[in-house]
Amino acid sequence: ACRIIAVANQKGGVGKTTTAINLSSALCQRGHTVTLIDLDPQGNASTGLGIDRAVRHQGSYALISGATPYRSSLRPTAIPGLSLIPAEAGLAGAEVELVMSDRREFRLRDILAPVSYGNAAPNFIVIDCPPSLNLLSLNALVSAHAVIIPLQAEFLALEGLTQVTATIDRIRKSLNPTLALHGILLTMVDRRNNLSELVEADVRGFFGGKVYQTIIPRNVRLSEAPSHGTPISLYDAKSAGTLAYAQFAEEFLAREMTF
Amino acid sequence: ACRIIAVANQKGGVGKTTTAINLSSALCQRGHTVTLIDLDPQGNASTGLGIDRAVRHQGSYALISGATPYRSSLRPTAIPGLSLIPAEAGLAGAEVELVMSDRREFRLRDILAPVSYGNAAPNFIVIDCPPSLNLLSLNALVSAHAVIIPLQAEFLALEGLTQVTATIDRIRKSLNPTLALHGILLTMVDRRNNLSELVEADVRGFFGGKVYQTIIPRNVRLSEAPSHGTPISLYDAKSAGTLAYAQFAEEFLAREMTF
Ligand SMILES: Nc1ncnc2c1ncn2[C@@H]1O[C@H](COP(=O)(O)OP(=O)(O)OP(=O)(O)O)[C@@H](O)[C@H]1O
Ligand SMILES: Nc1ncnc2c1ncn2[C@@H]1O[C@H](COP(=O)(O)OP(=O)(O)OP(=O)(O)O)[C@@H](O)[C@H]1O
Ligand SMILES: [Mg+2]
Ligand SMILES: [Mg+2]
Repeated sequence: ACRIIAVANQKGGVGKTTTAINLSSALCQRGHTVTLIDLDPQGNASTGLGIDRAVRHQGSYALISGATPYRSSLRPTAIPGLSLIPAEAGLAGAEVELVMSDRREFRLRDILAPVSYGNAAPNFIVIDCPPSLNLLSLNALVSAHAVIIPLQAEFLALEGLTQVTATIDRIRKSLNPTLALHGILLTMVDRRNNLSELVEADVRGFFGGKVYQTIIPRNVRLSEAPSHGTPISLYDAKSAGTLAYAQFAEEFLAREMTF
Repeated sequence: ACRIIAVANQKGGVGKTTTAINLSSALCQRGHTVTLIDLDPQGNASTGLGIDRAVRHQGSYALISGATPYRSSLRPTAIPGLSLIPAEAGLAGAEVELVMSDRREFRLRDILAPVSYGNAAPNFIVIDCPPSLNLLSLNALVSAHAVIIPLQAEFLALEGLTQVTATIDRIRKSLNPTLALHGILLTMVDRRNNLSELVEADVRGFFGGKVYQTIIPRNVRLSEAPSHGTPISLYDAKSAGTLAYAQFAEEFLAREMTF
């Protein structure tokens, strides 16, 4: 069956989209199939994979509202094995609509469950979440088997970590008993500055083995790649960003064996 | 009367909180009085001004739900003239509660209007918004006379700019006819990398005089200051961050004369 992985953190700008795109593409380069769902109304994952705003209709909003079946919301990308469900403009209005609906936290789970057991299921479904713990993020956490938390190596991001881990614990106890913390990924680490080192030491001290050994360094090529609509590995195969996400994909797969 | 300024951008991690804190403190150092309202459930502005999580009760959630009057939600800070209304944990649940209530976009405005005309009004009320265009941010935009949009000098942040300016236009046409775009502030600019230069050229080309002349450079002291609970000017008075926000406060005040 397929594994559903949410990439979530309510702190903004910590590398959720960058991680969702570059982990997904690195998994595909290792022979896996992945569907990436863009659940953020900003649509950054859709931009980062080259899907023009004008052709994002029948995307994740249509999927979660039940208007479009999973199979017809899939888009091919430049990476063999990687499909995307883009975020269309209507997703910005989904929050208010979901609040009034039945089983509002289970909408996405009810749609993805039959997909994950079907014979056309990908190996992984990766969900890029918006920077909040709203109903869209809750739908992702209720659907997921495990969560990756990207953590920018900054004080304010560190401060917010307990909010997201507390939310995961709450959801495990009530809405999704099988939800696991896959791991915490340190991003934008700048080894030249003390703050990064302090944050890394703090997180490893507190969360231990839950923090991936792999760290993602600050690398300007990672922030340039989305403007070309491709993952880092196609934009600059020799960059520090490509190597870091390749290493992360290996560590992610090794950790998968333990679940 | 007092001027109400929202600091907003749905893109995460672009420097909203850093701008709200450091503009507010720089205005106070120039003799103005400011109330900073933390409207983000993450509570980063409250942390950045040294208010411990344990004492944030009767904050912005109690204010917007009408439980606590404005005057008793004010907290003193280390900066003379600067008061804070902190974000307590309950604010995370405000979104769902607001959806069901009457005049849901006007809750904050109805509370702040009498304050701004009262004789105890500060010169400015600055509102730090969460990274989304949800009901909390809408309440800030409906209350505000003008909006500052911090813009990280990155491609994905640039891409999101039209979403926030379109939302401002929509609110001006319907809910708040006097809402103005105060300006767009370029943040975390790294003059050594091309991407920053390209983004700056793009934004100035498209938005012209709406973009402040002042730019905020990437400066690690700005990201260290919140861990000491003080604005940059108290943490490191000689840093590039302090000088940039001092210059920004001057430009902000000069532009105020034009409204
Ligand atoms: N390791 C890195 N080095 C340099 N830049 C990075 C790195 N990771 C991400 N970025 C850039 O930093 C910005 C924030 O990253 P990203 O958009 O992936 O974060 P996010 O958590 O998805 O943001 P949001 O909260 O808005 O959804 C982007 O402009 C991105 O290109
Ligand atoms: N000019 C700067 N130079 C270096 N670091 C900065 C600068 N401005 C902000 N930072 C740091 O970058 C991170 C993001 O900034 P900040 O939290 O102010 O953004 P935000 O838009 O309020 O984020 P959110 O969307 O989560 O509310 C923080 O860790 C902050 O300390
Ligand atoms: Mg994102
Ligand atoms: Mg903030």
